[in-house]
Amino acid sequence: KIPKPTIKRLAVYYRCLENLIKSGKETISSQELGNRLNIKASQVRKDLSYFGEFGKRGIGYQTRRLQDGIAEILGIKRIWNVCIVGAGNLGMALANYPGLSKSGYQIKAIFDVSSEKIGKKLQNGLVVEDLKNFERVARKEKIHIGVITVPANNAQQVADLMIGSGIEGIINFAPAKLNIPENFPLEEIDISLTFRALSFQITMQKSR
Amino acid sequence: KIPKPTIKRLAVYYRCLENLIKSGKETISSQELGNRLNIKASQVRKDLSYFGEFGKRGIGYQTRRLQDGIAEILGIKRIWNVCIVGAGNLGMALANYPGLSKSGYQIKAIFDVSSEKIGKKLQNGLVVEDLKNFERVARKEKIHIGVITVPANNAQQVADLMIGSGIEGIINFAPAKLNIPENFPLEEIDISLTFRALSFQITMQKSR
Ligand SMILES: NC(=O)c1ccc[n+]([C@@H]2O[C@H](COP(=O)([O-])OP(=O)(O)OC[C@H]3O[C@@H](n4cnc5c(N)ncnc54)[C@H](O)[C@@H]3O)[C@@H](O)[C@H]2O)c1
Ligand SMILES: NC(=O)c1ccc[n+]([C@@H]2O[C@H](COP(=O)([O-])OP(=O)(O)OC[C@H]3O[C@@H](n4cnc5c(N)ncnc54)[C@H](O)[C@@H]3O)[C@@H](O)[C@H]2O)c1
Repeated sequence: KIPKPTIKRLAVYYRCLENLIKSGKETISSQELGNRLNIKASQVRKDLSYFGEFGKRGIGYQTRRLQDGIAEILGIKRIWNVCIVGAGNLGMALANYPGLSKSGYQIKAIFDVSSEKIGKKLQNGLVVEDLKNFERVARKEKIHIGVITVPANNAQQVADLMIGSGIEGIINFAPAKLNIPENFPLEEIDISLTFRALSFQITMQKSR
Repeated sequence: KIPKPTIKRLAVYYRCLENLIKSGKETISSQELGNRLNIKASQVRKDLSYFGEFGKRGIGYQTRRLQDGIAEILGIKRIWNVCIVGAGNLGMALANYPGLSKSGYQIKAIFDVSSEKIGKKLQNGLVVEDLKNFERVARKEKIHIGVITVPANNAQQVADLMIGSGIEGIINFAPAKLNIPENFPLEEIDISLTFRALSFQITMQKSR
């Protein structure tokens, strides 16, 4: 089992390697990687030793090989199967967004309860399914991630259904606190935090 | 003119005060506030001195008065007038999202170029306007923040129109790099970063 702090540092090594490869660097030592990130070289070597031997004495690590190795462990290169529940404005915008499939997130199914939406064809070839078929479709399509884009009052019921069907993690857009098992992977989105960040930028700009 | 690092610390003081007030604390000294945030008490006093006298010798600062004072400076309490350009799935989802008006972001206008969208009535009483009227409406409604929810190819043209009409800041959802003046306040959104954060959580969960 890999300790959580190690996994967090791997994500940092991965981002750093992304920039190094872009600038054409082919090898790097644990010392150099550590210096760039304020992490002790011995810690870098220890973190990377969990995954077998990436580096060679004297030359250091091949940046591309190391990046691929870390990507494998963090699940960055794998394809994640995603389903969306709630085929309204937000659900449809997400289903059609090219940025998701580009990063390895494939929308495999989209569900709704309204007869106006069920059966509707999307640009990407999917058809809106009836929520009644959720468990069967989620297992058949081996869904990993569930996205909730229903009204706030229906969010909890949808979360229960997802967890009951073996989904591994949830992204919740509905403005409702979900009651789910303590360590269950969850990300909540509130776009007003981005508006808040812009307000600070505008305020700072004015006070330069 | 308030230095940028001071403004960034004010946001941190504001969040800390939010929690203190919730737990019923009525006064706090600069020493105590500094200790909670790992900031020197003298720095706290210096930051707060920009805004006149908030604290009294011996008793410290009244938490509510201090929070209101900071909110005023950071533009947290003010109402921000927002317009959305692109009345498609994403634009409509944002226009109807109650979380924005609750945080002081009022959607004052929504624009599109398509005859199918122009004239459409929204749940919140707004009517989709023709982009041709952008400059006139943006000035009349004193718009501060512009939101871009158009296809990637049209994003730059919309950004130019917004900046030319005196908008103070932009939130861009379109997957396109905008070419705008260097310090112009801008926030870019890419939902796939949240999916990435969930993937790390799922991977970490499995490696506990
Ligand atoms: N977090 C954010 O930043 C953010 C931004 C915008 C909208 N939202 C929220 O996202 C949600 C969706 O917004 P929208 O604009 O797409 O709303 P919408 O009304 O257009 O779509 C909601 C859809 O959910 C369906 N639905 C209702 N109950 C359901 C259930 N039990 N199971 C499956 N489908 C169900 C409806 O039939 C409808 O198609 C809302 O809760 C909204 O507040 C969040
Ligand atoms: N950043 C993210 O996380 C994220 C997520 C979902 C969608 N998106 C992006 O948001 C944008 C909108 O997505 P959508 O699903 O709502 O698309 P959509 O096709 O439903 O809506 C786009 C709207 O923009 C209008 N439009 C086109 N050119 C215009 C112009 N020059 N001025 C004004 N309006 C114009 C169209 O008429 C249409 O109504 C797309 O670029 C999409 O890739 C981003």
